[in-house]
Amino acid sequence: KISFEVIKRLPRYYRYLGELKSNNITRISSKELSRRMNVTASQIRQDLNCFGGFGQQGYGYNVEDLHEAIGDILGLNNGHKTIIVGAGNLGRALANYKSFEKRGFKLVGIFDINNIKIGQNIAGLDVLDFNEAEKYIPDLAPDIAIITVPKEAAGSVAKKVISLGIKGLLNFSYTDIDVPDGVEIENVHLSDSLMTLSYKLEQQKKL
Amino acid sequence: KISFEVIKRLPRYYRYLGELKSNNITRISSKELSRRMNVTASQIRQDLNCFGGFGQQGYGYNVEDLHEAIGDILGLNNGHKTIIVGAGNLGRALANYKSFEKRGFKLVGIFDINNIKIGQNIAGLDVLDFNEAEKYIPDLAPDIAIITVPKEAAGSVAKKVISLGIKGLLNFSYTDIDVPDGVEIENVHLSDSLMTLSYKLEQQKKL
Ligand SMILES: NC(=O)c1ccc[n+]([C@@H]2O[C@H](COP(=O)([O-])OP(=O)(O)OC[C@H]3O[C@@H](n4cnc5c(N)ncnc54)[C@H](O)[C@@H]3O)[C@@H](O)[C@H]2O)c1
Ligand SMILES: NC(=O)c1ccc[n+]([C@@H]2O[C@H](COP(=O)([O-])OP(=O)(O)OC[C@H]3O[C@@H](n4cnc5c(N)ncnc54)[C@H](O)[C@@H]3O)[C@@H](O)[C@H]2O)c1
Repeated sequence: KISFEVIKRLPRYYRYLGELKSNNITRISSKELSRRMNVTASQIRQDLNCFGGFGQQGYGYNVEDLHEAIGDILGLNNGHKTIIVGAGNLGRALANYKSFEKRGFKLVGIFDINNIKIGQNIAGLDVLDFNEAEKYIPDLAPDIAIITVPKEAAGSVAKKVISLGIKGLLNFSYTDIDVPDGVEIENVHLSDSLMTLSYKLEQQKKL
Repeated sequence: KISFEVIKRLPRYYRYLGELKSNNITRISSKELSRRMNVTASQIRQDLNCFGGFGQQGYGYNVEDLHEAIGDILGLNNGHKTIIVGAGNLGRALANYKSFEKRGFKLVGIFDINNIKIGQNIAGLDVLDFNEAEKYIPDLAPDIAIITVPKEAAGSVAKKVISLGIKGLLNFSYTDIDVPDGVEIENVHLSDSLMTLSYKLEQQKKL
């Protein structure tokens, strides 16, 4: 119902509106929002009209209402339970990131297969044995699994959590994972961003 | 010269070709590449033609040559020197990630302003005081700064490293940073991926 291009912009709108809100700004015109976000004012009005309007001639948009409405569309206000599989460097960093919980993503479990890590306390949770996933995951009932294992293990880890009912995967490993219909996956390829930056720097040098 | 849409696909081609290479696969047809990458075979041929062809009728593409050619275009083979500013959870995880160096990004410095962290050894480097950035950065001569500080500090950190000649920024903080012409920035908003996943799960529930 809302186009893919608009969806891609929603998290960014949410971030800006959150910033305005924490700076106690109560309203904003599409013109100001446009300048701040580097998106045309007409594109903004079009995007926001997709879900109910919200703008008032002469007034602009109410920051708090709009922030909440976008949060609703993004499904943030229903609360999500996440687990992290792979308690390594990246897994720990993500586990300790307090802001995910502020945005409605509560960490309920951390898993690994390394005996030294199993039982360690990270962010208030004891690391569980992923080889016993069937024992824990049904009770924890997470809807999102954050995958931070080496790429060789990513496929089998995905398969296992999907078999236990998890429908959302956030994949950080350096490989793409195939998922069946009904399961959603977001791949975060940090190295892609670094390579894109490298390409842009290369082009700059040629100018 | 190469369109933005093609550029966006390059890191992914590079990743797949790297996987084929490490599995000792020496050649691949556009049809097989298309199936693996979920991009049409004609799109692939079009993309790869942008930089010199490489495909041979009846043979397909030579994996190693193509991998190297894309690496060249992405500027990976010139080597880059990176610094990390913000030796917190995420900064440390990135510092310990060995694969960046394998792809030509050598970490030459880590900075922080917290006295407890300054002087600590992370990934073989002693954390330096970012308040003395002028003292260190010119000699280290990095071309990329990875920014992993809290969002309130991101803008001033970016300003400082740019003033010291750094032309490429990889920003992980939960805010967008404005940069002057001639400076390139890639924003990695991990929360955007989580929010997009949340949206997709929300849509699935409605089906
Ligand atoms: N660290 C980074 O900055 C970074 C950057 C880009 C990509 N990545 C990717 O993220 C992933 C994790 O990176 P890292 O640096 O944290 O690695 P790491 O080696 O520190 O951590 C990986 C963890 O996964 C565990 N593990 C391995 N197989 C498992 C399995 N089958 N089930 C459960 N746990 C398992 C290991 O015991 C280890 O604790 C890798 O795929 C890496 O390519 C990391
Ligand atoms: N940890 C994650 O998984 C995660 C996820 C998404 C986004 N982020 C973003 O990445 C950034 C870092 O997150 P984190 O979890 O590592 O935070 P952290 O608090 O563990 O680390 C931040 C570090 O930056 C240092 N610092 C603060 N101001 C500085 C300055 N002016 N100059 C140099 N160093 C300074 C602090 O001393 C600290 O060591 C934040 O902006 C956060 O929003 C992190």
